[in-house]
Amino acid sequence: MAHIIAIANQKGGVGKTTTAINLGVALVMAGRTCLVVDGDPQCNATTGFGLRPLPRHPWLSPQSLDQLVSPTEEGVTLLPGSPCRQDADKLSALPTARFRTVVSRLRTLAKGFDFALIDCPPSLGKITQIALHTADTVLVPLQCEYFAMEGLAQMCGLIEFIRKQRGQQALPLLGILLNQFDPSWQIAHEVVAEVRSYFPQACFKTVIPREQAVSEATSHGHSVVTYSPRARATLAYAMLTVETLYRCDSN
Amino acid sequence: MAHIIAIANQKGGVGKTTTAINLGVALVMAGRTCLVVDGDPQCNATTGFGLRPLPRHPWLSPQSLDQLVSPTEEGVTLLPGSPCRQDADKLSALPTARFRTVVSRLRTLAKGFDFALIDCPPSLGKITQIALHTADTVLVPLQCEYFAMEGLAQMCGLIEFIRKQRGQQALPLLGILLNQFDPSWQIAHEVVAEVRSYFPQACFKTVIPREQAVSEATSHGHSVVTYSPRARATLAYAMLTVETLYRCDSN
Ligand SMILES: Nc1ncnc2c1ncn2[C@@H]1O[C@H](COP(=O)(O)OP(=O)(O)OP(=O)(O)O)[C@@H](O)[C@H]1O
Ligand SMILES: Nc1ncnc2c1ncn2[C@@H]1O[C@H](COP(=O)(O)OP(=O)(O)OP(=O)(O)O)[C@@H](O)[C@H]1O
Ligand SMILES: [Mg+2]
Ligand SMILES: [Mg+2]
Repeated sequence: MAHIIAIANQKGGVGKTTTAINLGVALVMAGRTCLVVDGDPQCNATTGFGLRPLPRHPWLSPQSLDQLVSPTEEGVTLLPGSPCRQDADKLSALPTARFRTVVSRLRTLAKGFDFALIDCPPSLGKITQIALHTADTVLVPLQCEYFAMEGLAQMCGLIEFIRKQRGQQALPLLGILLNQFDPSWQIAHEVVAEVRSYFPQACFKTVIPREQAVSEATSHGHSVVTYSPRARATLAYAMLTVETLYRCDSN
Repeated sequence: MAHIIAIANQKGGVGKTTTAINLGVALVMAGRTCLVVDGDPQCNATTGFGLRPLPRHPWLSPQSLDQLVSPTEEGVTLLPGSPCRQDADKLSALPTARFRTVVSRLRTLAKGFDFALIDCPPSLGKITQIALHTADTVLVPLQCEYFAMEGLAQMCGLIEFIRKQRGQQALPLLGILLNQFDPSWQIAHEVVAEVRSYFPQACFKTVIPREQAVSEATSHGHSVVTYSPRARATLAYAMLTVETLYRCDSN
């Protein structure tokens, strides 16, 4: 039975896609099967695996989702995204009452895997809301920057809103992941200390360093885990995987 | 008569807000009057000036916009944003036929200034589309990263779409601004070279360096121009202002 994790934060550029790609591949290396769902019309998770986006958004497609997935070189299975603006607008205006169909299609697809990671766009809109309705837990990546902290309160507000809409089922925070940590920047240390003091339990112990290899790997259509096995970030994603497995088992 | 610039890019975290704040203050230092409109429900431009967001989104408010603006310590006038999710959802579902009211209210407000900068959210949705309908030109900030280049084609596609909707009026690209340039990263040099080769005219000559002072200034509710006058980024924003004035005069 799959554990579905929504990777969400409306703040842009914090590392949602980078986390989906690298945690996905690291989970596969740890012997789990993993589906990555690219929910973002930008399709960065799709191109980050070196694949092509679909012409129409799969969540609205009449075809069954298992016909639209595609394997990646690194062992993760991907449900690609689509840049189709018409479909993105349709999803943005989707009434909550119609979420159920999309949610159950995604959950049915995810059943065939140990984990499913949903990469969300930088917004609190309907695509992110559908992902939060589908997910078992939420992983919130956070840049070690000032604006990133500001957005955390709004993100927690949306999670609370979705919890109420879902009724009894909880939607626990799997964790807050501090990303792009640059130790030479004073502000990075301040943000880490502040977020840890506000969310002592939720924060992952692992912090992902800001490292050139992460950005370079993406431009080659790979995860950093495969592209640069001895990078510091690769070690950090391995530690994150151990923490994720531990937190999912105990949830 | 104001020159209205939409600062837009659906890729998250490229520096839209940072550009709006710093270019805004630099224009004021160059003796121009400047309005910054915070269109993003994240309200980063509002908090970046140390001010509070409005409870309801001003673009939907019955009050006249000139009653909702507020001065900032650095001489820029700000129309704050609002985190109200209900209003953000309403704006996201606004039919194109109703853009005209919002567009004309924003244009009327902007008349009282030399420049108006509209900070857009990281999306191609209706808030960004309204800003593109309101604007005279578009400034597209770009991180010196791989994913940033991917998004440029989608951004140009939206600008073309809006041009057709607006009929004869052009919506020229004021320019593409390369931001967060880290000279120690090989990929940054590659992105600059590639973007310059594709868009030789559109690219600003000025490149904004990645510098700690920029991020720190934001956390103190100031622009880097005021917070750290001798920073490399401050000089870059001064050069950007000169280029912007030159490009606006000749448009
Ligand atoms: N740990 C890291 N080290 C270096 N670069 C990183 C790291 N994490 C992310 N990046 C880079 O930062 C940029 C933003 O990351 P990414 O695109 O994953 O964020 P996102 O939250 O998915 O963005 P969006 O909000 O647009 O969806 C990318 O260019 C990525 O390569
Ligand atoms: N030149 C720079 N040097 C250092 N830090 C920068 C620079 N430009 C932007 N930043 C930092 O990068 C982060 C992203 O910038 P910013 O929030 O302005 O981007 P944005 O495009 O407005 O993001 P969003 O897509 O969420 O609206 C911020 O924390 C900001 O402080
Ligand atoms: Mg992304
Ligand atoms: Mg912004």
